[in-house]
Amino acid sequence: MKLLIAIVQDKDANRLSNEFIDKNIRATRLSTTGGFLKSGNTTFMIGVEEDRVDEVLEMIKAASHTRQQFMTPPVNLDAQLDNTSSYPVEVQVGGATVFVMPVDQFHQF
Amino acid sequence: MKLLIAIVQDKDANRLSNEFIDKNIRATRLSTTGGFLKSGNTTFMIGVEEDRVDEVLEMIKAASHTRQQFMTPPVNLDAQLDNTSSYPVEVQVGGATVFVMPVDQFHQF
Amino acid sequence: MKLLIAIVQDKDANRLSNEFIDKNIRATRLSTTGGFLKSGNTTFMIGVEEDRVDEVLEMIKAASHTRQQFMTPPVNLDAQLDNTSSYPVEVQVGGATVFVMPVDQFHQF
Ligand SMILES: Nc1ncnc2c1ncn2[C@@H]1O[C@@H]2COP(=O)(O)O[C@H]3[C@@H](O)[C@H](n4cnc5c(N)ncnc54)O[C@@H]3COP(=O)(O)O[C@H]2[C@H]1O
Ligand SMILES: Nc1ncnc2c1ncn2[C@@H]1O[C@@H]2COP(=O)(O)O[C@H]3[C@@H](O)[C@H](n4cnc5c(N)ncnc54)O[C@@H]3COP(=O)(O)O[C@H]2[C@H]1O
Ligand SMILES: Nc1ncnc2c1ncn2[C@@H]1O[C@@H]2COP(=O)(O)O[C@H]3[C@@H](O)[C@H](n4cnc5c(N)ncnc54)O[C@@H]3COP(=O)(O)O[C@H]2[C@H]1O
Repeated sequence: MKLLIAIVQDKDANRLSNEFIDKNIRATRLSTTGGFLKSGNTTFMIGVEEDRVDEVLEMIKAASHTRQQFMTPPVNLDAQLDNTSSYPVEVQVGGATVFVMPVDQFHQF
Repeated sequence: MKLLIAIVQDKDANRLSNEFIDKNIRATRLSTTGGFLKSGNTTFMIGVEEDRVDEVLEMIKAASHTRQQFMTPPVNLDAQLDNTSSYPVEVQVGGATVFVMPVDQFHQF
Repeated sequence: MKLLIAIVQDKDANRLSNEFIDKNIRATRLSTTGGFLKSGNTTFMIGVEEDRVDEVLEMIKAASHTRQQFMTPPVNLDAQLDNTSSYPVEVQVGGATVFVMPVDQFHQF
């Protein structure tokens, strides 16, 4: 058993979630925030048998799209478009960041 | 030191949390969402000494109850009871899903 | 690659987050709740190369401050100041609790 922690963009989360349901992959969703852009994203915790890890990595890769996003200026989000400074700055946000974690024990009660 | 990730039903979370306090088990709570039913549940992150892992697993098992829940139809949650399709579909939701994770280092500052 | 799970007080989260940005440390933030005090705190998931783990632990230690916090009485948060019982009880809340977790695979798509 492995636990995958996958951070994806909100725009891709529902498609990925539906793909998991179709393929009987169990997952739990968390609403999270990117440390740099300070905008919301989605983290999936996916407990999966070792022999399905590659399949799940493929599903995440297929569902996730790299996009341009604007960097939030230091003051507040709403000021972004009125800002006469060097903002808005565009950054490329990847489709997904995934950690495959070892698991000692897995239980369902 | 191990880190337990325990996903439980909201209805059981407070009882489990009180049990942790009584037994001096430290935990952090996250509001999460089930990937299949898309309804809220609770995830506990529980850092615990290796010699208390079995005790904590017992506490989780004792506090968690298997229930029937309705599966959310694809449109939205509120439509569930008005839906004339094959919904609502009942699924059995377990008491708890627990991952016992290895920890390299544990620090408190 | 290691995944650090760092639970810090909300008051210290923004300073720590800015420090991460300055030092090009990538992180994802979760809004969490302490199991004992039942008040909000912040959990960072920080995927970092093994050779930067000590540096990140130092950053967390430097940004986090031990404080006194009042323990929530069993009824509800708002009753805390009117309570004529033995509340409010003060507890010392540490700066940070950190788990350094091993990672089998790390992918960015
Ligand atoms: N100090 C810095 N300097 C210059 N550019 C920076 C930067 N920090 C982040 N970026 C850029 O901004 C994008 C959004 O990062 P954010 O932290 O909001 O949102 C991140 C974060 O929530 C998560 N993430 C990525 N790497 C992570 C890691 N090693 N540990 C934990 N979370 C990570 O995945 C989201 C997307 O990350 P991704 O790498 O695709 O895309 C990143 C990256 O292209
Ligand atoms: N391997 C894993 N990795 C990460 N998180 C996990 C997990 N196994 C369970 N969970 C978490 O625990 C909740 C309860 O799962 P359980 O298996 O008891 O109860 C499940 C199961 O009986 C059923 N179910 C889930 N996926 C299904 C599928 N593809 N086909 C048929 N039934 C499914 O629906 C119930 C609710 O599932 P839901 O996803 O809403 O909520 C799940 C999910 O949040
Ligand atoms: N092993 C672990 N696993 C998972 N998460 C952990 C953890 N150790 C600490 N945390 C997280 O860090 C927060 C601060 O914990 P700290 O030990 O500094 O500060 C604690 C501690 O000084 C005290 N405390 C907690 N449980 C206690 C108990 N059963 N009896 C007496 N004091 C307790 O109350 C403070 C606030 O605790 P709270 O639970 O609200 O919030 C905790 C919890 O969210």
